[in-house]
Amino acid sequence: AARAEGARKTYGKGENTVHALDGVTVDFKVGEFAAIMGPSGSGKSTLMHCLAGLDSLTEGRVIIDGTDLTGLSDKSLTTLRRDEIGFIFQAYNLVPTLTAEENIRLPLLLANRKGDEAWINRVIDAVGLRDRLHHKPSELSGGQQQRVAVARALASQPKIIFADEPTGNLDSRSGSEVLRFMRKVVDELDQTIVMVTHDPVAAAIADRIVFLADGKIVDEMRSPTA
Amino acid sequence: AARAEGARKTYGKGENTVHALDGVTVDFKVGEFAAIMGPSGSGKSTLMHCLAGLDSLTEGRVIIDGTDLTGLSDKSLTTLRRDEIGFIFQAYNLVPTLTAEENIRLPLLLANRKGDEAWINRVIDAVGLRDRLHHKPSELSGGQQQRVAVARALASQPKIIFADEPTGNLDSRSGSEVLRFMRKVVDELDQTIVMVTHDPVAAAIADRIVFLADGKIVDEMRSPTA
Ligand SMILES: Nc1ncnc2c1ncn2[C@@H]1O[C@H](COP(=O)(O)OP(=O)(O)OP(=O)(O)O)[C@@H](O)[C@H]1O
Ligand SMILES: Nc1ncnc2c1ncn2[C@@H]1O[C@H](COP(=O)(O)OP(=O)(O)OP(=O)(O)O)[C@@H](O)[C@H]1O
Ligand SMILES: [Mg+2]
Ligand SMILES: [Mg+2]
Repeated sequence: AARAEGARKTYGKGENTVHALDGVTVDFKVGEFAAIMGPSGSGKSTLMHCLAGLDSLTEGRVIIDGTDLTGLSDKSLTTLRRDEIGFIFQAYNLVPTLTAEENIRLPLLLANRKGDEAWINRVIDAVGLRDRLHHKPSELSGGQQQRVAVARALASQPKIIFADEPTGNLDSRSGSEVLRFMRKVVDELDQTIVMVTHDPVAAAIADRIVFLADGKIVDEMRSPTA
Repeated sequence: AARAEGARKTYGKGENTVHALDGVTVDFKVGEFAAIMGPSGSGKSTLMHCLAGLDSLTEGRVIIDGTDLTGLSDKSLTTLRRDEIGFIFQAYNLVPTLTAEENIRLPLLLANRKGDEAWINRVIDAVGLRDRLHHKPSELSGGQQQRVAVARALASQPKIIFADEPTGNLDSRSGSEVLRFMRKVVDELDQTIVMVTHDPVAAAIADRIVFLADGKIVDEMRSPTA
């Protein structure tokens, strides 16, 4: 579903060069639920943004659903992202002037697709936002904003979802509800989820865990509960 | 150090009324390290903002270091906050145009105070940001931004620090380093820390844990490790 080959991403030059990604080759298969763990600053968000076509590599390539992102025009890249990829940002990136519900429905609107009403309602109830739909982000708690970001990525049923620390601001109960729903989405709808997390409990729900440090993959394991 | 009496905070009216705080009376003593836990949306951030004078109550009062915030002019409130209170925001609220170091030093600059250079350097190393000081927030990882927010609140040695989920985006090692440093700050410098957290491991480092649900305090316990 998503693959990186020899991915490198550098910032700055000379003495100040930061090797955010320092040669990453990894393959996420269709229908897989993978977790990425690693220290703060190890390159997790950078890897996710490059895999989702939100950022370009300095070297190497990314292949999404068989398409090499390297050659694509801005227009084709945008279309690919809009139709096939969902992204839950570490900082949520909600539209401040739209309500929770409008934020959740935005990807479908932008893709000019109808969306499955029953599914959208299932997502809203799974993340527990039923009575917060008409509030704007500034009128929501941190965890409620995070759940809007989660719902927005799930509602349009994209083929692959990149989730950057989707439960970081949730109490253990809301967090496990989100994780269990994501597990369902992979098992029942054959979607692919790649989730960055610092929480071993969250990682345990995935099929495999990839460990990053200093921009490289340093370890990998089948999930102990898979 | 900080006390709320019969605190109520309501949003909206009629059917849409949200009782974010529904009658909270709590007392945080000088030199105490207290944790606040509770479900997403239960009022934790609202309580913290009202205790820190960043938001007003609908009913009840807040007393900081002996001063009732209710009567204060904007100017006096700003001066009190600047001189006595440090706040680590759930969404960090860093200044995007300033570097990490400038963000960390900003409260001292605004308070027109010199600050203790040795202390500031100790804080920077405790949160592990030594080689990230000249980067702007957009050039930092999520966890690095969170650590800038932590360092900013600690650097000016305020009497009381309100920390809203200070380790939510940190891996367990960076997170425990931040927590251990906060514990030191309370033990060695007699500062007061009130920390919201969803992580029981983080809460265990505090002296006492207060539990919030639906805008009310529902339980309280001496920390199991205190
Ligand atoms: N401006 C507003 N208008 C309406 N409701 C609001 C507004 N601001 C906050 N709320 C509501 O007040 C309640 C308490 O919010 P608060 O941010 O204190 O929760 P919290 O305990 O910090 O949650 P989290 O763990 O998710 O950060 C939430 O249900 C939220 O939706
Ligand atoms: N524009 C930039 N200029 C310089 N360095 C950058 C820039 N953007 C990111 N970095 C650096 O790249 C490294 C990797 O960042 P990334 O956001 O991928 O880390 P992460 O693993 O997601 O961390 P966290 O767990 O804290 O979110 C970090 O050290 C960060 O400071
Ligand atoms: Mg990150
Ligand atoms: Mg909060």
